[in-house]
Amino acid sequence: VVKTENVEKTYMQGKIPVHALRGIDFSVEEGEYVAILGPSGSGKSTLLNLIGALDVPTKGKVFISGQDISELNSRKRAELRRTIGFVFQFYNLIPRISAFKNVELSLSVKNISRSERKKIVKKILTDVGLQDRMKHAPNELSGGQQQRVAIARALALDPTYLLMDEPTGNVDTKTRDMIMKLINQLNKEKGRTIIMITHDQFIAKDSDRIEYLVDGKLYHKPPKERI
Amino acid sequence: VVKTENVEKTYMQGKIPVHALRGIDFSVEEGEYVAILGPSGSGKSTLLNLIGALDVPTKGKVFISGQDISELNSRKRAELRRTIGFVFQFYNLIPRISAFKNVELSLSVKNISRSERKKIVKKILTDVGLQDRMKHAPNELSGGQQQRVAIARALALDPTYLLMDEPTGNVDTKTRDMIMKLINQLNKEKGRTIIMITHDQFIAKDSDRIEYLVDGKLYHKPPKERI
Ligand SMILES: Nc1ncnc2c1ncn2[C@@H]1O[C@H](COP(=O)(O)OP(=O)(O)OP(=O)(O)O)[C@@H](O)[C@H]1O
Ligand SMILES: Nc1ncnc2c1ncn2[C@@H]1O[C@H](COP(=O)(O)OP(=O)(O)OP(=O)(O)O)[C@@H](O)[C@H]1O
Ligand SMILES: [Mg+2]
Ligand SMILES: [Mg+2]
Repeated sequence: VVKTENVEKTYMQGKIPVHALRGIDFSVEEGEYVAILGPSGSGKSTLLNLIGALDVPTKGKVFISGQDISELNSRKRAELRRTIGFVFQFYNLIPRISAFKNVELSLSVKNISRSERKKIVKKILTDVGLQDRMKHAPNELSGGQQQRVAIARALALDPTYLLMDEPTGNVDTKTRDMIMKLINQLNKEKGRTIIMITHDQFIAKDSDRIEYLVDGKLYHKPPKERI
Repeated sequence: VVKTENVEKTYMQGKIPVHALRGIDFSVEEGEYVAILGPSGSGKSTLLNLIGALDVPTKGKVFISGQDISELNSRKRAELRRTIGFVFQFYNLIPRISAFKNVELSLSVKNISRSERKKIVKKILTDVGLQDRMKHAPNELSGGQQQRVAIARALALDPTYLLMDEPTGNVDTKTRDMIMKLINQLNKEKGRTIIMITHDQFIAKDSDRIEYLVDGKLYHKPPKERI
């Protein structure tokens, strides 16, 4: 249901190529919860951005819901993005508006009433423990609070696919467990497909399957030398 | 040698006060390595910014090297900041210049030759594993690579005090261990004073002492209800 076929991503640093992804065959079934681990700089964010249709591969193909995303017109692409909740490694919150508005904005693509939208935003921010911080703008929030707004924004969409790039790097153990509980519910109770990059081996245990990205290549078992 | 006396920090959210710090008495001896743990939003970054003279308390006093920092003139303040290496929770790298230049810039406050400076930058970026990424700008680096540039920038100063706000949130276990080794060396071999905020209990074990910040108050033992 989500698949990459021999995907490569190369950046040019002046004349020097940087091979961020070196031929990735990766597939995730509907309703699966996959964790991606790997060293810093190994290509994880690059891969997730390709899967989320936020970037295009240098070579190879990316399929979501069976569709080759390079063949989608802009309307189909927009339709697709409505089914993907993306949590960025550095959040990408809108700086000068409140946490509440940041989450509400992502819901504007959904066909729901204004009062229904506000209900969902309030609930989801409460679910991540931010009920007393809804009016704060990002620069009036702690690091882990900003991270939780980014998570709330993705969850509010109730997306088919939840793509998360290191969603708990800035929170304490208890807050992390609260977030993992939400994600597990989405997966076990609602059958949502989850692809999560994490450095936390503890969180990775919650998943159905762990994949390892090392130096632009994917492994199902942890490669001996480094993880 | 570093001390806060009944320090308070209150933000105004419209008419509503947010008590980020509620009377903190915190002191660190020369050469000590202290870890600060606590829930997301508890006031840790706020406290570290006060200690690093990057912010002023609403009430109370902050002392560094025995000096009340509110009584320093701007020249003395600048002198002080040269002795403090600060690693920000979100790095604060300069966007359009290379990793190398980002680190080199922080050394411009030191009275050393250009060639000496370049030697130090090269060494420190190699120490954090970024020898092949020195020419990349921040947006051409992975999250954990950016975090390491921020660390390199603080370490390059060879500062008396190293203040670190969650320095390993975006890196894998092996990279984390490499960073911790560097920090331990600074403390054990060179006697530098280290104050580190972290959510990682494993890292905290390396320290001489752990303090817990919960809801704006400091505890020496983990408070029962939440950590
Ligand atoms: N625009 C770019 N130009 C050149 N190299 C790049 C660019 N963007 C990323 N890279 C390189 O591609 C590699 C993969 O980056 P990516 O962000 O996918 O790593 P990652 O696995 O997410 O790392 P981390 O765990 O630190 O977040 C890195 O080595 C990085 O330096
Ligand atoms: N400018 C501001 N206006 C209002 N409230 C603020 C402001 N800056 C911070 N706060 C609040 O102060 C509290 C402490 O923030 P701080 O950044 O110190 O937390 P923290 O312990 O570092 O959290 P984290 O572990 O998530 O990084 C938070 O609840 C935050 O919402
Ligand atoms: Mg990344
Ligand atoms: Mg913080």
